[in-house]
Amino acid sequence: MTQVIAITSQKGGVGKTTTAVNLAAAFAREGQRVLLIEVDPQGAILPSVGLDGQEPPLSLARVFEEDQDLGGAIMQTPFEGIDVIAAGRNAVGEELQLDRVAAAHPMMLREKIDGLIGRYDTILLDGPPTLGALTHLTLAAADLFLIPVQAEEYAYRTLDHFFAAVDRIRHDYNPELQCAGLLVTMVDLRTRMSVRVINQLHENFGDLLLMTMIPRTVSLQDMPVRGKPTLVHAASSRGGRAYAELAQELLSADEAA
Amino acid sequence: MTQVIAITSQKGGVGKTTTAVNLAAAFAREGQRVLLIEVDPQGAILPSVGLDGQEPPLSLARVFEEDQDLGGAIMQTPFEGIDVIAAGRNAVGEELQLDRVAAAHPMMLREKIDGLIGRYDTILLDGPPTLGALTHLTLAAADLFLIPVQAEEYAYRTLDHFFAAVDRIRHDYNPELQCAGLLVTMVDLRTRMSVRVINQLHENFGDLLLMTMIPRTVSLQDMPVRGKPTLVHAASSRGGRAYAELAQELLSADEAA
Ligand SMILES: Nc1ncnc2c1ncn2[C@@H]1O[C@H](COP(=O)(O)OP(=O)(O)OP(=O)(O)O)[C@@H](O)[C@H]1O
Ligand SMILES: Nc1ncnc2c1ncn2[C@@H]1O[C@H](COP(=O)(O)OP(=O)(O)OP(=O)(O)O)[C@@H](O)[C@H]1O
Ligand SMILES: [Mg+2]
Ligand SMILES: [Mg+2]
Repeated sequence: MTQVIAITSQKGGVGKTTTAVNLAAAFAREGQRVLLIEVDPQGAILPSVGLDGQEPPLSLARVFEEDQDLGGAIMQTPFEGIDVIAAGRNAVGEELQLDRVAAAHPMMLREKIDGLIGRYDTILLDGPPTLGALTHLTLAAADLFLIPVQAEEYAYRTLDHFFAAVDRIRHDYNPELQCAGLLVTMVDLRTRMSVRVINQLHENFGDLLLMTMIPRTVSLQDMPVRGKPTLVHAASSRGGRAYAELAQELLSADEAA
Repeated sequence: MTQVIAITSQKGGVGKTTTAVNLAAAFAREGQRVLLIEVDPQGAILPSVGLDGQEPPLSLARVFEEDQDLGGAIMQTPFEGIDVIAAGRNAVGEELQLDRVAAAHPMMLREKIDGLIGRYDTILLDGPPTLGALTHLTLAAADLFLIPVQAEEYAYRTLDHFFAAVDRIRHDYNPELQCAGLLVTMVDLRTRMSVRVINQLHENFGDLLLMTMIPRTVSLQDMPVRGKPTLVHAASSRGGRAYAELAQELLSADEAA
């Protein structure tokens, strides 16, 4: 059965895209067929999966605007088992269009995804760094959501408000929505800040905190330069191994559920 | 004459809030009266200016919703010369309201700010990490915009699209809008990535690149924990000095203009 996992956070720059791309690669390595949908119109996905500069056949914005089939927007990547859908063609004003459609039809993405169930084992949604209409659309479409929490004070402080917003979205659109966990990212245990944030997470969100933590490493920072998931260009690096471990942790939680 | 400077970037986590807060402190140290307006409903401003946990008298969301006077939302901070306006009271759904109003009235913030001209020397706008309606509202209200560019590949890649969107906003709402410059942030010259991004910026955006660069330092990372601008709690730190230098560079460019 296809599982839809949203990678979301109101805080910017916490590792949502890096996590979505590497989780896609990790699940694909386990033999899954994975679809990665970029709901954030920032355009970071294509350069990370070997499709830099390619034009999407149909963007998510146009699928919504013209009520097209999501299948028409799918792009194959050079990596076995990973397909992607890009948010937009980077046309000016596209974000305004996407926001407008999302505000008017918060269930639109869920309905479009229903047409793809069975074609993929996992569908990953890479969300924008807001709590606006696009994040509502993303969480309305998901079975699970995973929150990357950068090991920094600002990122930690957005969690209470984020969970309050999720409760509202569950109530209005998606009662079955579950939390897959909090993933600490860019951890550097030599710094007081990382240790402080990890302690705060244990104290206040202990039951949601994933065991796997993602270190701050060059192999992950380099991903957009290399044009492929770190799990592909440097599988045995600290960054690559951390995301392989994360996939195992999520898969075993899924089996246990 | 009051100058309105927007701190904006489509990329998340690049140092917009850190820059807005420290620039406010740097200008205040020069004897200016500064107003810092949080247009990003993430709620990071109050904990950074000694007002953690305080309730705004009136949030930006309510100023817009109820067509109130912006002056009613002003909060004094414990720091001489710095007043702030918070985006919201962190109520669930506030971001959707702000987005809705911004999409319907993109000139709303500019009109509200007109009522404050003369009360402040500089008004700084801390924008959200998107190119949606709130960023249009922010850039429509500004005289100048400054783009923090984190020394990372993803942040660099969003620039072309951002400038294309700015051209459109100039055309539709604000023909006088000027670029104050690109500010490289979280620079660590020991890393290949920082050197690479700085070289790319010189090559492709040389005339817009500010001389001042902000290093990645603990004193800036700690700011939300200390609850005050780094220029206040650690003025002689590398982070504090970098933002003092930035203020000088912007002020001398302003005089020369
Ligand atoms: N574990 C890591 N170690 C080092 N650098 C990282 C790591 N994870 C992400 N990065 C880098 O940090 C920056 C932020 O990561 P990323 O863009 O994935 O975050 P995001 O949450 O998707 O950002 P946005 O909010 O803009 O969508 C990027 O430049 C990325 O290359
Ligand atoms: N020069 C610096 N050195 C070290 N850490 C920094 C520096 N500048 C910012 N930070 C930290 O990096 C993170 C991102 O910075 P900040 O929140 O200011 O960016 P932003 O662009 O406002 O993010 P958002 O897109 O979420 O609004 C924060 O945790 C902040 O404390
Ligand atoms: Mg992203
Ligand atoms: Mg910010």
